[in-house]
Amino acid sequence: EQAVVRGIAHDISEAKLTVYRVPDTPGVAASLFEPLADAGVTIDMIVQNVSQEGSTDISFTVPLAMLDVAEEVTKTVAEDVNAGGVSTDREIAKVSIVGIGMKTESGIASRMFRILADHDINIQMISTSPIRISCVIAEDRVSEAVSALHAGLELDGEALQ
Amino acid sequence: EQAVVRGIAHDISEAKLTVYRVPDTPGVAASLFEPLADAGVTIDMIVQNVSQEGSTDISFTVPLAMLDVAEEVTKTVAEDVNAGGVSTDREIAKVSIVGIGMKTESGIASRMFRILADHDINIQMISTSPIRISCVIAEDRVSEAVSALHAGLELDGEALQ
Ligand SMILES: C[C@@H](O)[C@H](N)C(=O)O
Ligand SMILES: C[C@@H](O)[C@H](N)C(=O)O
Repeated sequence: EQAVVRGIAHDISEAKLTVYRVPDTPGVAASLFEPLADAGVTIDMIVQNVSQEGSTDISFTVPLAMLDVAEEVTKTVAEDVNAGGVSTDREIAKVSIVGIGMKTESGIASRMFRILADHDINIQMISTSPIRISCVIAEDRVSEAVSALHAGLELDGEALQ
Repeated sequence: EQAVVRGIAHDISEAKLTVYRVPDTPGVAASLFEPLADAGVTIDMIVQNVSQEGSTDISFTVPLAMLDVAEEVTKTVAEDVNAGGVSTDREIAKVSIVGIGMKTESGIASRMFRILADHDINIQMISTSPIRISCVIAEDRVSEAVSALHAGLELDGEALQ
């Protein structure tokens, strides 16, 4: 399948929360996201990597207006499961390459990472699928990131959802 | 936007690699994925969570047949950037709920996590977007996970890509 890059999307409307050192045992993810759902918190991105020494971190993004509610719920759960702590960050942006068939062309992800690196923009989180390669970066770098990606991938400037 | 769950997809054709404790500085992600692309390795899922104390982990999945090449490239990079180490796992499965508008219905992610928890299936990695909620689990639990998700979400049994 030939990769097709449709464009670049960016989102500065979200905040990020991270719960550190949650036990890597069945039921922990459910115990965090059930009360968040009950509290009406809408969740966009969830990222959890593999554990080390029995614990891992779970990060997720929510609309800025929901951060306070999300933080309160999350801190309660963190305590209940004996997690290490909770951090929040309002100053993030999500930048994504949107397309199709992008796993066969793994070069697209590496090109995205290289373009950001060349602009000294640190990649805080990565979450990808064959149709969307998303990076969380500092919000104050988002315009530069989007311009750099358009130029580097030789795309026109049309912003995508 | 009303959420619509289209179905459950699963994939047992991939292996997972993790590079532990890479420096969280610009250029590190590029330095890993450029040589992987050069080596012809196709990459499906990339997951990186936020750093602690200046380092983080990067995990990604590749077709089983590419694991040896991917591991060799990854170990070289890990050494170059002074990372902590590299692990691989052939025995994984990716299980995904596929749909649309699933962030507004954050309850779908929590229901997926709860169904897996009720079957004592550990969630090793999570990567989500509003159209796909993906969990990496042990390959020997995939049939049980897929059946449980179909039943729990009251879907017909049609498997999706
Ligand atoms: C960390 C969390 O995902 C845990 N492994 C669970 O299955 O709920
Ligand atoms: C860890 C890695 O993603 C690093 N932050 C980078 O920007 O390349």
